[in-house]
Order: sequence, then C-alpha cells, then structure tokens
Amino acid sequence: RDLLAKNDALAAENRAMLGARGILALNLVSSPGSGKTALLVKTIELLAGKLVPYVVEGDQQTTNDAERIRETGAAAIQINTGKGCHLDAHMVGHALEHLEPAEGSIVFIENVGNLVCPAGFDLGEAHKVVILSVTEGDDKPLKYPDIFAASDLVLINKTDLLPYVDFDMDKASANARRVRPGIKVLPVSARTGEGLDTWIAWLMGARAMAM
Amino acid sequence: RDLLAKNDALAAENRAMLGARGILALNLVSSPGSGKTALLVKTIELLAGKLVPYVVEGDQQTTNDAERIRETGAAAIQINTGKGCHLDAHMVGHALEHLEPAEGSIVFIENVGNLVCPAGFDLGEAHKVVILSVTEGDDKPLKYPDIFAASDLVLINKTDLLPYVDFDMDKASANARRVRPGIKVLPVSARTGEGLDTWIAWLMGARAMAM
Ligand SMILES: Nc1nc2c(ncn2[C@@H]2O[C@H](COP(=O)(O)OP(=O)(O)OP(=O)(O)O)[C@@H](O)[C@H]2O)c(=O)[nH]1
Ligand SMILES: Nc1nc2c(ncn2[C@@H]2O[C@H](COP(=O)(O)OP(=O)(O)OP(=O)(O)O)[C@@H](O)[C@H]2O)c(=O)[nH]1
Ligand SMILES: [Mg+2]
Ligand SMILES: [Mg+2]
Repeated sequence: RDLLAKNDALAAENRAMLGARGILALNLVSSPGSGKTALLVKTIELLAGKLVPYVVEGDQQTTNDAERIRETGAAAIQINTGKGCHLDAHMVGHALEHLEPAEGSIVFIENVGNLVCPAGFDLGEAHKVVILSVTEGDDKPLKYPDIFAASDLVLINKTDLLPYVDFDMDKASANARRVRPGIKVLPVSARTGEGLDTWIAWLMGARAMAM
Repeated sequence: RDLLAKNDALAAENRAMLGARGILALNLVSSPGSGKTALLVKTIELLAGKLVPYVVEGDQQTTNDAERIRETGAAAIQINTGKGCHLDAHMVGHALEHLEPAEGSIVFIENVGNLVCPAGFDLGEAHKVVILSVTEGDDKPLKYPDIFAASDLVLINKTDLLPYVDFDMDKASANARRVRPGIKVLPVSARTGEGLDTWIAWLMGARAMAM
C-alpha cells in the first residue's frame, strides 16, 4: 500500500536521525486506559538523574496526557490526530523537530489508545512496548495478535487489582509468547510501583544498545 | 470519502431489511476488554422468554467470543477482520444473511474492541451503545469523543471494582454528556448483575420503538 510505504520511508528517516544522536525511542501502545500515561509519570520520576526523558503524546483530542507529563517537569509535546486511530512517522518527525531531544536521551512516544491501528505504523522507534491491563482479560494477545507480534516487551499493568479480577498471568504470558516468541513479559503496577525497577533496568539496557 | 459513502449505502440496506422485519439491532462498541462479551452473556440469560437474541461477533482473530455466546444457547456468527479495526456494513449484511434473525428479534453486534475506528462506520443499527469500564479512567469520553458522540447510551461497566480504582462517576457522566448531550448513562456490573435490570428495560423500550 502506497501510504504504508511512504510512512516506512519517513520512519527510516526518524530512525536515522535518532540513531545519529544515540537517542533511544520507544513506541508505547495499548488499549485506552491501560495505564500508559500513569506508567510514564512513574517512569520519569525513577529516571531522575539517570536519563533525560522527552515525551511525544498522541491522542484523538485534548492535551490531558501532555499536561500530566509536564507536571513531572519533563518536556512533552501533544499531537491530536482528530479522527486518526494512530500516530504516523510524519507527525512524529515534526514532533521531534520541536522537542529537539538531547544526545543520549530517551524519547517515549505514547501512541493513541488502540490495540489494532498502531501495529502497522513504524514511527522510527527502537522498540514497541505493549501494555496490557490485568482488567482487560488474558485472551487479548490472541485476539489482537498484530500489535503483540510487533512488540519486544509487554508490561502487564495494574497487578494491584489481581485479587479482584479473573486474570491468569501464566495464560496471558503464554498467549503473548505464542504470537511473538521471545517477547519479554513484565508484571507491573503504576499505582504501587511493583515491577518498575525491572522495567527501568530494561530501559537502561535498551538505551545502552542505542549508543 | 468514497469508501464511507459506499458503507453508508450498504448500512441503509441493512437498516431497511431489519426495519421491514421489526428487528432491533444494536452496535456495541468499547475498548478491548471493557466487558462487551461478558455483558452480552448476562444479557442473553436475562432475556430468556422475553426476546430471541442473535449475535454478530467481530474480532481481528479467533472465534473466542462467538463460542462464549454460543455457550448460552444463543445463535452467534463470528467475523474475523484480520488487520481491520472495525466491522463494516458489508460484513454485517452477509452475517445477517447467514443468521436469518426472526421477526421481532434482537440482534447484538459486538464490534472489534476499539474506541476510535467504529465511530464512523454505520452498520445499519438502531443505536450504538458504548461501554466504558471504571478501570479505564473518567477522562476517556473527552479523549475519544467521536465514539461517544455517535452513541445513545453508555454502560459504565465493572462497578464492582469502584472501591479499588480512582474513577469519578459524576465526572465520567458529565464528560459523556458534554460530547453527546442527551446520552443515557447507566452504571452496571456484568460480574454482580448490578444495573442490568435497567439495561434490560432500556432494551425492551428500544425494541418496542423498532416494531
Ligand atoms: N489500580 C490501578 N489503576 C491504574 C494503574 N495504572 C493506571 N491506573 C488507572 O487507570 C486509568 C487510566 O490510566 P491512564 O494512564 O490514563 O491510561 P492510558 O493508557 O494513558 O490511557 P489513554 O492515553 O487514554 O489510552 C487511570 O484512572 C489510572 O489512575 C495501576 O497500576 N493500578
Ligand atoms: N470485575 C469485573 N470484571 C469484568 C466485568 N465484566 C467483564 N469483566 C472481565 O473483563 C475481562 C474482559 O471481558 P470481555 O467480556 O472479554 O471484554 P470485551 O469487551 O468483550 O473484550 P473484546 O471483545 O476483546 O474487545 C474478562 O476477564 C471479564 O471477566 C465486571 O463487571 N466486573
Ligand atoms: Mg494516556
Ligand atoms: Mg468480546
């Protein structure tokens, strides 16, 4: 498809620009309300003194998420996609021009809440990270396989709610690995902080590989 | 857009066919994992002896949801959209030909889990019903306005989890009404059955209007 080819070309340009500056870019994808922004807020606090974070926020409407990020002191830019169900490389390229992320920094791209559309749109990131909430059900990796197949890490969020939901962590992990063998699975809670140390270690490892 | 016009024409055909047979069709939309299938299973049990239900299930992959519906004894047909992020009127028209719903019955269309794409695609339904889970956050109606603007009823599901999440029911309702003045708001729990009597009453009212 011609639009896809065009997007891939722009994504390659983004990737080259980021690579030249040793910047790690991550594309965070999930359903609406799985906790992407909450996790980013916690992550930015834990990265203090370690890494300078920049955030590209994508939403149909509002600047709510960029404002939540800015409350941490980190730089954020909001893209509104209107009717669009995903960010694309063109939008992200422009956002990066505005943000001017420093060499060796980390850029988090929070995609529009959608478990389908972002799968096919490369933004120039080093990795896609998919977030699945324990409230959403353990069958979701099989029902929405493309986004899991495109991701290198799945953060299973809201583990603090496990006592009140019927979510089978082993089943969910097995399902994710079925569609993406080798995917890393990490249970976390943006609320209690559980698992976040391991997430930060993964981030620092990924960033070392980006230098 | 030409594809949209084509879809609208087919949706009008579906609507005419359903209308001629006095059938109420509802298009259920929500994020992945908000509880559409769980609510349908409970609803079908409560409709026993009242209405004959048929279900059109839409998912990227698997027949999981259609199988869950069939376990209730109700007729269901599964559509797999592959990479598609929403059902369209063409797919639904074919599904209805297969299901052959009886006169005066009710057809539930469970759309692909997605808070963005289904907004612009008429399927021929009488109403869109959007489901928002209390775990997803009370700002979602503002961030994903098109789907709420297209809906006549919002079911706020998983109220049993309210003690463990920071969800403001009044804020969520106000946000929904801001993007769709006149929208009905109904708190429910597919798990405990809370609010389902009122949902059934709304259904029976909608069906009376379809005769
Ligand atoms: N209990 C619990 N709630 C959480 C956790 N993480 C996030 N939440 C809540 O989940 C809701 C949604 O969180 P967000 O951070 O807005 O989710 P999001 O993925 O950024 O949503 P979109 O950007 O709209 O797609 C909010 O009410 C959060 O407080 C968690 O670990 N535990
Ligand atoms: N606590 C609680 N859990 C619920 C409720 N309703 C559904 N769930 C759970 O939420 C998860 C997702 O439910 P589903 O019925 O699969 O959601 P869905 O909207 O049909 O998901 P998709 O079809 O994939 O978009 C399952 O683990 C359900 O058991 C509820 O009222 N309370
Ligand atoms: Mg967010
Ligand atoms: Mg379902």
